[in-house]
Amino acid sequence: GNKIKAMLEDNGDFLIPADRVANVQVDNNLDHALLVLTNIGYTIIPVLDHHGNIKGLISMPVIMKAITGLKDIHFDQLSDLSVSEVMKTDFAQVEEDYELEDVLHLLVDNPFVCVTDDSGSFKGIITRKVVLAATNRLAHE
Amino acid sequence: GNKIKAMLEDNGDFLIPADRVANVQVDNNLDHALLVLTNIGYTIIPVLDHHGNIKGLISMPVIMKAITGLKDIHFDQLSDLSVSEVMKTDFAQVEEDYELEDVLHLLVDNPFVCVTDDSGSFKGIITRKVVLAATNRLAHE
Ligand SMILES: Nc1ncnc2c1ncn2[C@@H]1O[C@@H]2COP(=O)(O)O[C@H]3[C@@H](O)[C@H](n4cnc5c(N)ncnc54)O[C@@H]3COP(=O)(O)O[C@H]2[C@H]1O
Ligand SMILES: Nc1ncnc2c1ncn2[C@@H]1O[C@@H]2COP(=O)(O)O[C@H]3[C@@H](O)[C@H](n4cnc5c(N)ncnc54)O[C@@H]3COP(=O)(O)O[C@H]2[C@H]1O
Repeated sequence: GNKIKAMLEDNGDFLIPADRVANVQVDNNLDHALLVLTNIGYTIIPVLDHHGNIKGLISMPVIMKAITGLKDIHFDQLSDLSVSEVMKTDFAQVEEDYELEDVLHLLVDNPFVCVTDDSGSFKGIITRKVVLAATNRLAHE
Repeated sequence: GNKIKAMLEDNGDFLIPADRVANVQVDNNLDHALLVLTNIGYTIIPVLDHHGNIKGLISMPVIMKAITGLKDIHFDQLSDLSVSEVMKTDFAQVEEDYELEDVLHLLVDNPFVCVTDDSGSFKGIITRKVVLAATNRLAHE
């Protein structure tokens, strides 16, 4: 209970700051997003607007679903559709003064949690990796 | 240390059995693998041979990298290449009598760990989700 929470909290700041998080813009089209995802190697990344607010998440499965018909993949639609039309808008997010318990709860079902300030500006992400690394250290003590 | 390990171990069996794990075969070609990944919604899945042994992992980024040139995506290559030619062969795996500490360690850097029997036959996977769910329960007790 509280002992574990205190130990996880001792492990310091879990945030990966926004400037180290790969992202795309809402008005990028899908072939740009596909090339970014192919080159950076991350599975799912945030979508920002021009004010630095997070608007959604984009991943290859979401892009492929948008251009796949019953029998065929319509690759020509990649340059017609924009990221904002297909991105996932229901995603895990907390504010900077988050409770660790809430983040732990959200990481059960999400690969990462987005962190914003109180006006919605994107501050970074907390990933499962950093929490698992802290749990791993605790188990070895 | 040991208290956490004992608590995690009390949480029972973490294995998702092989018959509930989406997979493709080594000799499938890439357009088949792409359609399977698009439809099932999992990011990265195991590749099995015809004896039920795990040979690698396949994901959309790996497929897209294999058909993307400097400027262009060569979608026509999807039917020419087989899964075994592009799959990731370096992946986390343990045997059925695994130590929880080893699985915790592997889950820091891998979304899941593959479990085999002593002759290499695929038994299932242990995902980050089930370990995070157990950690989450411990933090709330
Ligand atoms: N370049 C790299 N170097 C070292 N390890 C790597 C890596 N790429 C992937 N991994 C490992 O694989 C896990 C899954 O990555 P994935 O890209 O599917 O899923 C990632 C990705 O979608 C996203 N992510 C992580 N870091 C990111 C970043 N800097 N920018 C954008 N998205 C990021 O958060 C998800 C969870 O990340 P997490 O670190 O927990 O878990 C990562 C990490 O353990
Ligand atoms: N259909 C669904 N129902 C409920 N939740 C879902 C879901 N699809 C994805 N999720 C959630 O999203 C996380 C990341 O899924 P992803 O497909 O990127 O990454 C997955 C996927 O690549 C693979 N995986 C999980 N279950 C699988 C299965 N039955 N067959 C094949 N691969 C599986 O293991 C990775 C980690 O899975 P984990 O459960 O830790 O983490 C999952 C889970 O928390």
